[in-house]
Amino acid sequence: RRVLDVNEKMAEENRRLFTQKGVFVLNVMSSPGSGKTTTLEKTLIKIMPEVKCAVIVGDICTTHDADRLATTGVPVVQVNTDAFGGDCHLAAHVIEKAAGGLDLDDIDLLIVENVGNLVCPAEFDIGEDSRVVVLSVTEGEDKPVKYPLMFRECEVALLNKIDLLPHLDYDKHKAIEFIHQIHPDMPVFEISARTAEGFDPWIKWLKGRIRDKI
Amino acid sequence: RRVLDVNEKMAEENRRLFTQKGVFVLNVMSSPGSGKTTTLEKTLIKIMPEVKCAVIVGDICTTHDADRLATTGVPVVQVNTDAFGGDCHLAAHVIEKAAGGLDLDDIDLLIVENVGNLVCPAEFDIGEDSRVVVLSVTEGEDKPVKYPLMFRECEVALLNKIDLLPHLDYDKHKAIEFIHQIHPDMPVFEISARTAEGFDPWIKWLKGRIRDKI
Ligand SMILES: Nc1nc2c(ncn2[C@@H]2O[C@H](COP(=O)(O)OP(=O)(O)OP(=O)(O)O)[C@@H](O)[C@H]2O)c(=O)[nH]1
Ligand SMILES: Nc1nc2c(ncn2[C@@H]2O[C@H](COP(=O)(O)OP(=O)(O)OP(=O)(O)O)[C@@H](O)[C@H]2O)c(=O)[nH]1
Ligand SMILES: [Mg+2]
Ligand SMILES: [Mg+2]
Repeated sequence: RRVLDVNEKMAEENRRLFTQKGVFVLNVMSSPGSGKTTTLEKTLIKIMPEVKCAVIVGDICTTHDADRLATTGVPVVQVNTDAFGGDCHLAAHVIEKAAGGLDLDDIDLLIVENVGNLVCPAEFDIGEDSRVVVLSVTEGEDKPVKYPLMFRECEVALLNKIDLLPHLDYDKHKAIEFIHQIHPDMPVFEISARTAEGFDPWIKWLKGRIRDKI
Repeated sequence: RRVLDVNEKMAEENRRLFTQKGVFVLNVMSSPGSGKTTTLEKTLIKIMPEVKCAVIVGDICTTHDADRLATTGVPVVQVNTDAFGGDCHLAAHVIEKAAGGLDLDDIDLLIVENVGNLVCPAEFDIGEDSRVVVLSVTEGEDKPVKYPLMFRECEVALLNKIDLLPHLDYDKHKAIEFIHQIHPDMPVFEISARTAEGFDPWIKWLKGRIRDKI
């Protein structure tokens, strides 16, 4: 567990720096393809220019996500883990280096889109203020009980792709019940990143959390 | 990389045992919720009783998948990795132990449903004869280029949930082009595990591979 000890120390250093600079840091995690990038595209458009934003995106390969998010006009740093071993998560030292390329004095909200993976990213503190898990209704109801650490460690869940519900045998109440079995009272925002349905409560929550810190 | 060396040796021992017993071993991998279990439910029903089958299912927690697959009547062993550290993949020593609970003399096909994860499982040889990746059309077109190791290491890809295509902005040809960018000529079977559309070519391929070995 030495790797996690070293990571803890670096995460605390990150957290001190982000607090000193008055930056709220949000770590967004999910399975591959649950809709993190699409959700962030819509979130950034709705929250700016009231909140000054920047993004760090982690992937094994490609700059696809950074290119998509850059069209919103925010500063984006793409981290590709294949350059250093193909890690399936972002660690604190990687965030420290990526944040070095940003002007933190000019940012209120730093969003980190983590590597698509429901397991390892939840184990690595990166110095964030809050963690959000995006869960797609296309993945089945049972992910919270099959991958519990992620749902325990996150503050809120975004149940995404609700526009597809009419075409699925999916029991939304069962899925939320499973979430609350792992993390009682976890706020669950039901959204569609495609149609922007359900975004207002999510944006309100996020603005409130940023205001609490800064 | 010592972990992978030890794993390699164990995988070779597994492979010797499976060959000696005349068992074809298939390692099935995907993101969480792509449809591995649903695909295997349909596959087992279509391939039995001509082919004698057994399954080892890997998950962090729960026996949901083993319970579902057991309804087909095959012997199923559920491995929960939270009992030994919460690994996000199945390693060769875990397969060796789980296979110990099965009567390999009475099996033609041993299917391993791996832990839902597009990264780590592709790094661990478990002694299998073939690997299959299930990719859901709901995950977006770019997964093959964002998580290339999985697509390079697998022999075939099952493009699942094609029943949802009419309700998605999904470019199937772009997705297959991305697959072939990473793994030229990789066979891609377009299926729906919900409706069983497209299963015949997949079942034919699987029976052919089993016949080649046994
Ligand atoms: N129908 C529907 N499709 C969605 C929604 N959100 C995302 N998608 C689609 O889902 C696919 C994956 O979306 P992304 O936003 O790239 O997912 P991601 O979680 O960022 O993926 P990775 O970064 O690769 O892990 C794309 O085809 C999107 O168009 C939604 O609310 N409804
Ligand atoms: N529409 C549609 N839904 C599907 C299809 N295949 C699976 N599903 C649904 O997708 C969800 C996940 O399916 P599973 O078979 O449990 O997926 P899995 O890959 O085994 O999931 P994990 O083992 O947790 O990684 C469930 O709600 C299924 O009903 C399909 O072909 N079409
Ligand atoms: Mg993304
Ligand atoms: Mg499954």
